[in-house]
Amino acid sequence: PVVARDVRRTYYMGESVDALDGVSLSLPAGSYTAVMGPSGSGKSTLMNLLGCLDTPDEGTVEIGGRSVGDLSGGERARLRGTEIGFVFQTFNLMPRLTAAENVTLPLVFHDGVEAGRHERAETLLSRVGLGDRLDHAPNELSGGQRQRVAIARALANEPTLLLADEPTGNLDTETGNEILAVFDELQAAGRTILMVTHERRVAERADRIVHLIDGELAEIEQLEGK
Amino acid sequence: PVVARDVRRTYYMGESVDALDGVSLSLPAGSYTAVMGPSGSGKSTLMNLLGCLDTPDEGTVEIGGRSVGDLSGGERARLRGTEIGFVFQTFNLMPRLTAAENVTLPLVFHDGVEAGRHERAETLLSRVGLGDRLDHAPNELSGGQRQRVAIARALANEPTLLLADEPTGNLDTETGNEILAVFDELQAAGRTILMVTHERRVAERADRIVHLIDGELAEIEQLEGK
Ligand SMILES: Nc1ncnc2c1ncn2[C@@H]1O[C@H](COP(=O)(O)OP(=O)(O)OP(=O)(O)O)[C@@H](O)[C@H]1O
Ligand SMILES: Nc1ncnc2c1ncn2[C@@H]1O[C@H](COP(=O)(O)OP(=O)(O)OP(=O)(O)O)[C@@H](O)[C@H]1O
Ligand SMILES: [Mg+2]
Ligand SMILES: [Mg+2]
Repeated sequence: PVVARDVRRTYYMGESVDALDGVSLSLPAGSYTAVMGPSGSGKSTLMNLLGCLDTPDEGTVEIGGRSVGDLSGGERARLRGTEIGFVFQTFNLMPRLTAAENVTLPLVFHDGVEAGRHERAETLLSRVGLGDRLDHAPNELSGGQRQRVAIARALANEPTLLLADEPTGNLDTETGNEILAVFDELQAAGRTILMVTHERRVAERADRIVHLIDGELAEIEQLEGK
Repeated sequence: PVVARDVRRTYYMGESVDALDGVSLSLPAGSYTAVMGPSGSGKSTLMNLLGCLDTPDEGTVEIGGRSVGDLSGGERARLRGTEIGFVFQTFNLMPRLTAAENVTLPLVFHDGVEAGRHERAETLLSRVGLGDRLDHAPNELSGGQRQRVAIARALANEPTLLLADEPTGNLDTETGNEILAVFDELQAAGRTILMVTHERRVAERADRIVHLIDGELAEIEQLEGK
């Protein structure tokens, strides 16, 4: 259960930019929420706040009942490393590491032998169709392949909360559907999913769609049969 | 007029990866071609070859009748700087430069006073909806805003050939349509456009769709009423 209460995030650049202007959103455990909105409307900023990568200027973010603002930097890092999986809009892969090594990075928070981690990376990469690209560095991969490595990495620590920022933006429809099927499995396993997408077709895989406009929550659209 | 004749591009990683396996494609002047295909099928590799950013291992690329392989490195750079506009799948913006400075980069190949270049950058950025983000550095911009800066930069030198690799991948439908309208204007002005996209809706703005599968040209689909 993740809750954002009236969060605000402002950037000061001469003029001030209100990236998020008072957004409240509740993510019940096991829920699957899509976020849509114009470019620049605050979607990634909201993801970063819920993913404990950034702190709001006003308002609070609670995860499992605890206010993230009360956690120390170390506690936040551990929370991220053990509970949260993040697929970044720009992937953020380590350029000098192979696909497999990138995927094992989050596992450093978990006890377990090296071999076990590599095996897990292999399983996850095969699951996203990259079983034959384990040893490729990011610059030896296509855009959509890098995106899939980023997705596999986000799943590595079996997160209770998955935050995916445009996870199919560089994928053809078929490959994208394979990823969405993986997300469906995650939800079936009780995980919570928040996914930003600009494709209606993709958003409709969720239980509901949150519409952001100019840093504000304009509408929460409940989807039929969900 | 750009012509790829039986181009092949192979990467050696222990096993060999045939990124492109004998692709021939002709882009008549003023044509608008979309490229679709599964993730990893060779789309960006094809773009890089046609954009003179890479050379084929076999086969030739001709621009305006001249084989690119015969050009010196300097001639290729000038050709790119003056004739070709490239929107990269990963944007490739200079992180330490503002949006406006990024857009003026290609103009270094053109004579003209500094002020003229900044004005041009401002015009282009306004055209893509970023008139109020001129002084933001890439990390002070949203994903779709960075994408739009990359698009504005590709248009800076009024290219005769525009190569756009997933130009709407990070844009909501409305903003994406604004970009596609800019591309329509370009074609009306006689420019040649090659655009990779995974969205059918976007591809249908072109005259025809080239389908790549596993490094090969599987089909060229002529679009109705085009
Ligand atoms: N430097 C490299 N070294 C090894 N393999 C590479 C390299 N660059 C690309 N490849 C491989 O070549 C193939 C084609 O890559 P390319 O980037 O052209 O695909 P793409 O169609 O653009 O994919 P996407 O839709 O995911 O962006 C991919 O399978 C990729 O793994
Ligand atoms: N570090 C920063 N400094 C200044 N402004 C910023 C910064 N980061 C983001 N912004 C601004 O905040 C607004 C919201 O950004 P955000 O990345 O959340 O948008 P988004 O909805 O994810 O957009 P997109 O769909 O284009 O990815 C944007 O207008 C952006 O310019
Ligand atoms: Mg974003
Ligand atoms: Mg590509």
